Amino acid sequence: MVVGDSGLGKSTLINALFYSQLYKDRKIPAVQDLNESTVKIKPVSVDIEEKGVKLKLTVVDTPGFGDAIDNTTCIRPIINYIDEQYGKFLEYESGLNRKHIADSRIHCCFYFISPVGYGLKPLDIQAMKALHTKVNLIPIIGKADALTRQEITDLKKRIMKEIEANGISIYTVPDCDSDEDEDYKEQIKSIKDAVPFAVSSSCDLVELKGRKVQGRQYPWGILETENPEHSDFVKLKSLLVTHMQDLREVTHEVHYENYREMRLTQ
Amino acid sequence: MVVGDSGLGKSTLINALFYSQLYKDRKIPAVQDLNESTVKIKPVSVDIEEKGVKLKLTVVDTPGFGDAIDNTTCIRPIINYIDEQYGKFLEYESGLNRKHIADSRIHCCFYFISPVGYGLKPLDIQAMKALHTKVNLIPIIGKADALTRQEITDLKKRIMKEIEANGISIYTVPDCDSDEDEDYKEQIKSIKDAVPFAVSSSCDLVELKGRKVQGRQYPWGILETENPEHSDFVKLKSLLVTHMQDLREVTHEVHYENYREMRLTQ
Ligand SMILES: Nc1nc2c(ncn2[C@@H]2O[C@H](COP(=O)(O)OP(=O)(O)O)[C@@H](O)[C@H]2O)c(=O)[nH]1
Ligand SMILES: Nc1nc2c(ncn2[C@@H]2O[C@H](COP(=O)(O)OP(=O)(O)O)[C@@H](O)[C@H]2O)c(=O)[nH]1
Repeated sequence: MVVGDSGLGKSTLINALFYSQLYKDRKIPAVQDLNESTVKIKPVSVDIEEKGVKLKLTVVDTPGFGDAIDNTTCIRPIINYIDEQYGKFLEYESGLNRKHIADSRIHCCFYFISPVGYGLKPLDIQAMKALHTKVNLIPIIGKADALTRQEITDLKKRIMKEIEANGISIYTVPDCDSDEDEDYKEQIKSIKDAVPFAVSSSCDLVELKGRKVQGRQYPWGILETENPEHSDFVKLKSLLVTHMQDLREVTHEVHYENYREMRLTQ
Repeated sequence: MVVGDSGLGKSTLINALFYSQLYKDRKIPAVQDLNESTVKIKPVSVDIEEKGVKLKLTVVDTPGFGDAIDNTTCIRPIINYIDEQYGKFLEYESGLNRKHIADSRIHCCFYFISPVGYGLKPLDIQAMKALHTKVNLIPIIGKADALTRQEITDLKKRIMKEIEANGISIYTVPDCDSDEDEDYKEQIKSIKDAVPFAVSSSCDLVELKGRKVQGRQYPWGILETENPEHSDFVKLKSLLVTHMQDLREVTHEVHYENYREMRLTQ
């Protein structure tokens, strides 16, 4: 699931991560449509292949989040949607609904933070507090190319402080077993240190020194999406590739369990 | 006056425009302070010299604008402040208050639009509609370095369409007399075509090809504040320098007149 203000680069990131054009014909919403806080929940499914394994990827977009003048009601529809998927799974597990159902639970939620501003906004804090007990939360700074390296370092520090101060628990990559090889340990460490991921992504190809790369062309230089010096894109992607199983397990054994317990005690 | 979400680069632009450190010790507001919509109106004055003329510059910042979850009340304090300055001037003119009063009316309002998103947000439209009959409104895209040149062109078009569709009147540089020299005509034309100004500014010096320039250093290149290919900063600055008198006159003969008429008919 992707949550965050419109225009933060959410669909571009998803397309770039999964090579697909999930959001090919993105229609820009007219401003009038955003006058009251109307969050739409839009699941879009696509079949992808990762390391020879076929997967059905469903991305749930949340257009309208944070766009209105009064945003007091834009978190509730998102929480309801997440709970509904747990509800469907519970019915399936308890035999109430035996028609074959794909697991539609949300295994991972990218929460996009704006690079404009000084860290988490009040809405971000409220939203993350509502989400962190329901889904694996991965905070992302969108359009991080608006920030210099020093500003990214400072902003990440500030955001992590605010996350801690508000008791928000985000998805953490489990530590390596000590018998893993050094390269893998190094990779895991750099992923853990990068949170929140400062991402800049692009599906466009630009010419750089005679070859074509995914990136953004500015008058003052070319930002390469897959250059770890320019963007945390590769770190985020490698997290998804190496920890897709763990994301599913934590969803099932922690967040879904919380939901089941809550239903049983009702 | 500068109006816009926090972190859009307003104080950096003001400092860069007037070489001063009006906002030297900028304290980053804690998120808790922003929970309800509390807009503070903060006038800061400094003496500057432009073309050998000493001026008292007062910048009115509006921290807290747009930062809360519910922003339905953040426009009113700004409008009240503008009206209060007209009120003070009216008293002075009508002899009700003869102690010497500097003209504290707002001659120019920079309205900052975010480069994240697809154009004007509902709050932007509401704010500009409230402001345009009260002050000279100059729309600015802040942190425009998050956008490629094509994105800037598209965004400017979209914003101007939305401004027109909503009947918002922005400050327009008057046309040149036909007997002006060609260079000046060219300069005026490029200022008029640049609206809304896509600005990227910096007070930091970075090293570029052996000399020091005002700019921002990214891993993929150096953005020069005063390079017209990189930022509309120079165009905005030249508008202020060449049209300071016109901004004052329009404020006095149009906006202040509207206020006076409204007071007389009350
Ligand atoms: N500066 C910058 N712009 C981006 C980035 N990713 C996407 N964009 C641009 O931002 C605009 C909106 O992107 P989109 O992915 O549709 O945003 P969404 O509304 O959050 O889904 C498009 O013009 C993109 O080209 C990024 O990482 N950095
Ligand atoms: N990308 C970018 N960042 C900027 C620009 N101007 C200022 N900043 C940075 O944005 C942050 C907030 O700037 P500031 O001027 O204090 O924003 P304000 O809250 O609107 O007054 C600082 O870290 C600045 O260095 C700009 O034009 N582009």
